[in-house]
Amino acid sequence: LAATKEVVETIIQDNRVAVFSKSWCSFCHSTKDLFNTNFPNTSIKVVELDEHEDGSAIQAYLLEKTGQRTVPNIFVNRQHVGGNDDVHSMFRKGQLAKLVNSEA
Amino acid sequence: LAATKEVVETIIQDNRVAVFSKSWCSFCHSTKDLFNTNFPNTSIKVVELDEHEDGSAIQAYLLEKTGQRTVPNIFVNRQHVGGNDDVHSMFRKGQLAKLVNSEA
Ligand SMILES: N[C@@H](CCC(=O)N[C@@H](CS)C(=O)NCC(=O)O)C(=O)O
Ligand SMILES: N[C@@H](CCC(=O)N[C@@H](CS)C(=O)NCC(=O)O)C(=O)O
Ligand code: FES
Repeated sequence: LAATKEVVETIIQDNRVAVFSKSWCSFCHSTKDLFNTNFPNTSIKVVELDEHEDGSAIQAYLLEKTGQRTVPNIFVNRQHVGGNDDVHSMFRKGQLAKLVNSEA
Repeated sequence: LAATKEVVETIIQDNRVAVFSKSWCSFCHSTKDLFNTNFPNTSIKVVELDEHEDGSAIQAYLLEKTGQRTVPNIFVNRQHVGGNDDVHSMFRKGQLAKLVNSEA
């Protein structure tokens, strides 16, 4: 669906951090907490797919785009980071800060 | 629903470890992994609520019984342990082994 693709691409382009999430998922909370705790001055765009009208269309498009069908699905500085484990691993290695703070 | 109560109570009574879970939930995987890795000789009964016909009735009964509405909902030796964070915390403190191995 062209509209869905446009919605998703706009979110990724316009936000330093974008997290496609589900509101009741603990792994998604963990990702959101990691950013809120460690990067409090960085605005993070969260899309709760279970609360979004086109949630499953968005999840299907993300699978097509990234090969990842799970949540959380995380983008930083327009790059696909992966899921909760990936973002925590990047954070521990100091790579997440580099990416969050790098030039647009 | 009396039948639901009976199903749940029987599972808790008849199994050293019972985990009420959802098949796609990473926190539930984490709980199952913890037991399979650290207590490989202990049989663990897993009930995937999303795959069970009466899944939401079971979840509602568990809320009534334990005050906990989330998954994973874990019982060891007929005692309510809690969720994923609780079981990991008990494990780190050495308390989980005590409970798993204690007299029925
Ligand atoms: N290793 C992945 C696990 C991701 C995962 O399994 N996510 C689950 C929820 S915790 C999922 O998306 N399940 C399918 C769904 O909810 O559509 C990560 O770190 O993010
Ligand atoms: N701190 C709790 C978190 C439990 C939790 O929030 N579970 C989520 C899934 S990860 C849940 O049950 N959400 C509502 C539902 O799926 O019915 C634990 O360690 O188990
Ligand atoms: S749904 Fe339980 S951790 Fe994601």
